[in-house]
Amino acid sequence: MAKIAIFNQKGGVGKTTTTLNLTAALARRGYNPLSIDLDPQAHLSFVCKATVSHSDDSVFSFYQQVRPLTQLIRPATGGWLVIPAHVELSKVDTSFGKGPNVLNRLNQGIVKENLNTGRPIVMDCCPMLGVLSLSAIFASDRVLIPVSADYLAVQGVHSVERVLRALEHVRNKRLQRPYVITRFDTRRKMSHQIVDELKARLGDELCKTRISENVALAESPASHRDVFAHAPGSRGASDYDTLLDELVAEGFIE
Amino acid sequence: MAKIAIFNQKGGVGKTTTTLNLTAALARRGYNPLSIDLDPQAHLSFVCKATVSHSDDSVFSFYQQVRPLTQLIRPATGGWLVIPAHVELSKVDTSFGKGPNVLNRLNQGIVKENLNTGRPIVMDCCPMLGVLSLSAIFASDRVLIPVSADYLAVQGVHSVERVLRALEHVRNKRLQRPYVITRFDTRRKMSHQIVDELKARLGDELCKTRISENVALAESPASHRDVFAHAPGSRGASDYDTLLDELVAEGFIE
Ligand SMILES: Nc1ncnc2c1ncn2[C@@H]1O[C@H](COP(=O)(O)OP(=O)(O)OP(=O)(O)O)[C@@H](O)[C@H]1O
Ligand SMILES: Nc1ncnc2c1ncn2[C@@H]1O[C@H](COP(=O)(O)OP(=O)(O)OP(=O)(O)O)[C@@H](O)[C@H]1O
Ligand SMILES: [Mg+2]
Ligand SMILES: [Mg+2]
Repeated sequence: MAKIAIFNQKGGVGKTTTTLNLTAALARRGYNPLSIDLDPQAHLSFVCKATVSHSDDSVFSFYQQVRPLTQLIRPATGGWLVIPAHVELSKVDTSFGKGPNVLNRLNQGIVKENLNTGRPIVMDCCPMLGVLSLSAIFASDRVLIPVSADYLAVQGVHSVERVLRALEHVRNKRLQRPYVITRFDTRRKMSHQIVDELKARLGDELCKTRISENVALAESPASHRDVFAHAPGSRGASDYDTLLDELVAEGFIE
Repeated sequence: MAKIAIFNQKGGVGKTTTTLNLTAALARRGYNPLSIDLDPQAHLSFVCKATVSHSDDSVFSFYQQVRPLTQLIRPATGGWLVIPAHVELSKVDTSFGKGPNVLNRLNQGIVKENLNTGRPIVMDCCPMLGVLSLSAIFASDRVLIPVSADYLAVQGVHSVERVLRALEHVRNKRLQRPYVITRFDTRRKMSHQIVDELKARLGDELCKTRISENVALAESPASHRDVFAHAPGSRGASDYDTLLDELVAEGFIE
């Protein structure tokens, strides 16, 4: 099944919100997903109530080659599974360097331990193009790129495009990579201008589904829940459901 | 005059928007500010129309000890001055390592070149606690921390607190560090709950001024302008003006 990296080096575009709610939507449809938190700030882990005090219990100990991934899996509040992050994970970005071994370690671990057999994996990236995010992209066969409906995020799309094309070249492997607009506020003229601009630039790579700016999506982390548990009737919940419909129809999940 | 780092390792909380509009407000009051872009994604440089194609013309060449800061200063569209960033700046975070020399280099450069004489400096940080952000904090005598009015940003406040206290300890020097709520939407119950929570936690360190969620602030980058030039009558413009009033009254700018 799919190994999905939720990537965008721009901050605050909805990577964690998308990882959380897409994983929750997958779980509710019986896909049995595993999410992996690759952000040293560990926001996904926090929302899932899977925060760990010791880095040994986080994905950092896998990068240190101390523990296998399978041993680090924990239950998330929503009922699915998560491998938590920890603040020490930032050492991977700063001191391990960019040797090909580190970049491929997560990929090899997932393959060797059959972590992906019969279930999709969803990886939350941090807002930086470093070893952590690159190892997530190397471990993925698809990348979902959330882009918030504002100009600084659109400015970041250039860089994302360049990076992913370069990586495709390096890996000699086509990477399915849809972009999804998030925080879309239909009352703003700017939101619609941005949709037009991205449609023109990305064509079919732009998802038809857009995630609306919806307070339920911002509130749910406070009670350690995904939006389906927090506000099942909300626009945010139906948007992430619709996004999953579209991704399934596009063969992005199989 | 003040050397201000705009810092928060959480992504998308309004660091660049605050650097841009606070610097513009300072310029309009005759303070002659210099802004420094320390984010490899160079969003501030982009808005200021100071994007450079060669890293030699960016602050990266200062970190490489090739050019002095003074040579890298350029005019920003708003009429003030900016030292641009460049994507190669990410090498500072990943390969230069955390030796005390690198961390103090920007500080020493500003002091040695008298960059700060008679004018404030405002530094835009990237969403990561690495060498770049730390060198900005080391080069600053005050830190302004934007916190967007949502729970994941509030979650990040813990880490910011810990980091700044540890640095105060290391430098044996009290660091004035107000927090300013951004993207405040008065119609949301969540916004008000967050204000109460942060007031209780931060006391006087929380600015009374809050920056409203205002589309003018999100639109201005598209025309390479600050909010005063783009929409002088907007709520966003008056909020950043009011924020500057409060900071001046608190002695944060002198
Ligand atoms: N569609 C939405 N409607 C309302 N709020 C949203 C929406 N998407 C995200 N948010 C809120 O915006 C903030 C930023 O989102 P999030 O943290 O998911 O982005 P991110 O890309 O993971 O950030 P970072 O780069 O820091 O990891 C969060 O507080 C989140 O709750
Ligand atoms: N008060 C506000 N009202 C409306 N939009 C805002 C406001 N503040 C910021 N924005 C928009 O939200 C997005 C994120 O803000 P910004 O890029 O300034 O945050 P940042 O902390 O610098 O992000 P990064 O961590 O990626 O550097 C931008 O598109 C910006 O235009
Ligand atoms: Mg995140
Ligand atoms: Mg920024």
